[in-house]
Amino acid sequence: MRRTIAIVNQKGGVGKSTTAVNLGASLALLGTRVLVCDLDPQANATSGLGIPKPSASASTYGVLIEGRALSAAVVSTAVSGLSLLPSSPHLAGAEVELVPMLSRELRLREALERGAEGYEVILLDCPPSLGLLTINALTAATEVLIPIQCEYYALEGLSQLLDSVTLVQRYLNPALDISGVLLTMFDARTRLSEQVAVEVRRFFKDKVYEAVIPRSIRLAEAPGYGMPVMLFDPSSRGTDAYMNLAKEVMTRGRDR
Amino acid sequence: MRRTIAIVNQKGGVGKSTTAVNLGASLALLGTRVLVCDLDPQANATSGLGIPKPSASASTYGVLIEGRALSAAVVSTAVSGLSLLPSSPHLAGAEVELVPMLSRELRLREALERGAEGYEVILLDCPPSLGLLTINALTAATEVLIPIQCEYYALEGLSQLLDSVTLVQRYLNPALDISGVLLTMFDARTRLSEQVAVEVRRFFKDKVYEAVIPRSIRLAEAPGYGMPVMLFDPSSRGTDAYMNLAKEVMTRGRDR
Ligand SMILES: Nc1ncnc2c1ncn2[C@@H]1O[C@H](COP(=O)(O)OP(=O)(O)OP(=O)(O)O)[C@@H](O)[C@H]1O
Ligand SMILES: Nc1ncnc2c1ncn2[C@@H]1O[C@H](COP(=O)(O)OP(=O)(O)OP(=O)(O)O)[C@@H](O)[C@H]1O
Ligand SMILES: [Mg+2]
Ligand SMILES: [Mg+2]
Repeated sequence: MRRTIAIVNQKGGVGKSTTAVNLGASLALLGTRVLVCDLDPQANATSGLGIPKPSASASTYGVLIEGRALSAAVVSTAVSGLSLLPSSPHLAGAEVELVPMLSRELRLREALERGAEGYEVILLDCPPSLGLLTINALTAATEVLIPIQCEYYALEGLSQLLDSVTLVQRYLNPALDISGVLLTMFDARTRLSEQVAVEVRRFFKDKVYEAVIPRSIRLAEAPGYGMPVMLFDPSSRGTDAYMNLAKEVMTRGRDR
Repeated sequence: MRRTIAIVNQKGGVGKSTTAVNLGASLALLGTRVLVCDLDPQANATSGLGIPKPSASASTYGVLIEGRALSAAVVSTAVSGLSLLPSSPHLAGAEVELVPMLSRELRLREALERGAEGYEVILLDCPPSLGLLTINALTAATEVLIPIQCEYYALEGLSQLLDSVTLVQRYLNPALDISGVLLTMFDARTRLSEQVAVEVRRFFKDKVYEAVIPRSIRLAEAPGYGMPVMLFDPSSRGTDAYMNLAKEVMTRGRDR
């Protein structure tokens, strides 16, 4: 069964795009056919994979708003087995343009049902809000991965996020399940990271992935070269952490 | 003349709330009467100043959506001279609730014109998006402060941000001016920070503040105690950097 994983957290800068790019690349390197969909008008996942910004029609905007086929926009990347639905700045208008549309919450799900049969895993990179782009992702997804930065402010918005997931489960996507919570930017030199990790594990229990992503400058440098970290610096801690996460995502998925 | 400074960047996690809290506290400690308005449903500036989440009516939501007077929501903080218009999760609905309202872009400006006469500086902390909450801030503001994290992804959304500012200047607020660009989370140990800083200075020239905010764990720890960093750890680099920024903001403002 195909897995569609929405990477969601309305808190900004917690590692959503970094996770979409590097988990996507790791899964592909392990032999999975992966599609990353960039649903953020900032298009960070697009540039993080080295893809230039496309025209409006050949992007997420074209698929969601103009109703174009997925195949008219999806491109391959430098990682074999990893494809991308690229974003562009036009998507910034989508939150408003979607509001009056018929079945506006279902447009991504329908586009994926029509055109994504060749992929085993689809990763949806969401913008830092709980608007219609993120709702489209939660409606299209089979599961949710929540990245949580190991810092105080990142704990605050969680109840709003869980409320949104519950609403989508009730009205749009009953099969949606929170499959995992990922601790990111963990800095072992500070007590703060450990304190936040303890809180998150107490609240989410066994939903928290064993794999923890450390704060590592190589993860922040790789996007500047348009590469996932496993191509930029295969020996870095960032590479190990995301490869371990990929293995864990695959194992957890087996019992679904 | 009262200065209203919108702290804006749709990129997430770049230090908007941290700047609102610590620049606000620094200005107040230097004798300025300051109001911080928390326009983010995540309410990070609210908890960063140690204020518990208010009821809907006694918050930004009450002022913007229910038309309540500012004085019915504003609270004082632990820093003498610093007041706060607190946020609450109800604000998450405001983006959609504002859409059909008459003069929806002007509601914050009107509320501040009616009720903020006692303040010399007003700081507006914005959510990570360019939606109606941020547009309300840009319409109410006399100037814009753009925090830019010294990392690659942070450079990407700048042209969208500048386009939004230009639109607001043309249709809603001709007097709006970009008064400054603030480099945040600068990590002197990495080449990446320096590379980004060079790019930002080349693009924004003398709009970039001399004060640069270093990446400092004390800045990330302080919100957990509900305090600005100058109360949490007065000897930290974060304190020095934001106090220097406050002095620079005051000096630059004099020639307006
Ligand atoms: N583990 C890490 N170590 C160091 N830097 C990281 C790590 N993960 C992400 N970063 C950097 O932190 C910043 C924020 O990460 P990223 O952009 O992936 O977050 P996001 O949640 O997608 O942000 P947004 O809310 O704007 O979409 C980026 O500059 C990224 O390169
Ligand atoms: N100079 C700094 N050094 C270290 N940590 C920092 C610094 N500035 C901010 N932080 C931390 O980085 C994270 C992001 O900062 P902050 O929440 O202020 O950004 P933001 O732009 O307001 O985010 P959002 O887009 O979600 O509103 C927070 O956990 C904060 O405590
Ligand atoms: Mg992102
Ligand atoms: Mg913030």
